[in-house]
Amino acid sequence: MVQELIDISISDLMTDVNRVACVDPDNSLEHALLVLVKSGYSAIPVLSRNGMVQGTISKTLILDSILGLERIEFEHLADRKVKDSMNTDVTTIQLGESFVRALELAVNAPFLCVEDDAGRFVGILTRSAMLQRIHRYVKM
Amino acid sequence: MVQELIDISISDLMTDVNRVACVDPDNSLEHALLVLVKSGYSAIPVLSRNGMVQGTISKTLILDSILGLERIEFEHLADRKVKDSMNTDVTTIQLGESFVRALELAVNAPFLCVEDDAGRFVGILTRSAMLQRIHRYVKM
Ligand SMILES: Nc1ncnc2c1ncn2[C@@H]1O[C@@H]2COP(=O)(O)O[C@H]3[C@@H](O)[C@H](n4cnc5c(N)ncnc54)O[C@@H]3COP(=O)(O)O[C@H]2[C@H]1O
Ligand SMILES: Nc1ncnc2c1ncn2[C@@H]1O[C@@H]2COP(=O)(O)O[C@H]3[C@@H](O)[C@H](n4cnc5c(N)ncnc54)O[C@@H]3COP(=O)(O)O[C@H]2[C@H]1O
Repeated sequence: MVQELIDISISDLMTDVNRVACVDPDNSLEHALLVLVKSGYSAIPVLSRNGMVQGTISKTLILDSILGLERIEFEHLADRKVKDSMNTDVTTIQLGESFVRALELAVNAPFLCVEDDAGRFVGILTRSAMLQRIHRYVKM
Repeated sequence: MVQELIDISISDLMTDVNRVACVDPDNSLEHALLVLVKSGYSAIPVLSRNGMVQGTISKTLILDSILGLERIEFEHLADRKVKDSMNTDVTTIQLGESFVRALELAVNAPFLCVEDDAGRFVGILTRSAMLQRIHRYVKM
């Protein structure tokens, strides 16, 4: 029974890199906020030109970085860069790792960045994809 | 084995109402955005004075509602209210329902609003709490 859950491969569940919204470390925070608002996502990966994950950026991090004492100082958005505000402590997992390891990491991360053996970003593994698979297992 | 997962009670896993950040439908969007930025949460419940869930409000909904053609029009935050922008399609679950039902709902909702028999809001059930419990089960 549990073995069925344990044998799930990460590549079966992940969102492929071509369908992941992401930004460049040198983009302005204004550009990143517009990508986040238009996509509707709370947080997205930050990828370097050579396809490696540099960090994640979120609406929370962007708004936090322009939060003044009295108000949110939106005029600073254009002159700040993603690399100055991004979270560099990214939760990553390798393609060959187990579903149980993905589950452990997902307890504290809304999504995991998936990398291949060479450390290149290949997609994300979301909590919704994992929960959908677990629900199917439990319902059987 | 699976029975152990199925028998989990919702009240054991949920975040109690006293620890849930929430706002009032008559608050301004500016106030709601400050609560969201200061708490770090993406979305929080909107509760009426008599303790019933009216909706949820998120950074995405607030920023969406002030997104103009060229830029995000932050000056409108003060004169708009939470009730004008909140999502009223709230994912709720009753205290007595099963963990399997909670799992099914959590596939598409980052958290569930938990209600008692009288329909009063008693707390939220988060994906992280559910994933933590599932991980403990799978690792045994
Ligand atoms: N456009 C949409 N269509 C359908 N459902 C949507 C949606 N946007 C959000 N949701 C739902 O809301 C959850 C939380 O989204 P959030 O943007 O906070 O958090 C998201 C977002 O930060 C990131 N993410 C998901 N898909 C992404 C993508 N294609 N590109 C970049 N980031 C993505 O992963 C987090 C977890 O995603 P997950 O699917 O587990 O969980 C999603 C999903 O269940
Ligand atoms: N201050 C903090 N401390 C530790 N971890 C944190 C954290 N803020 C966020 N996280 C982590 O990030 C996940 C996504 O948070 P988010 O704010 O997008 O999405 C959150 C937020 O919208 C809402 N939420 C969680 N706790 C809340 C609370 N006490 N009051 C109001 N809303 C809450 O439920 C969603 C799902 O929460 P979940 O725990 O599954 O998942 C959380 C948790 O794993």
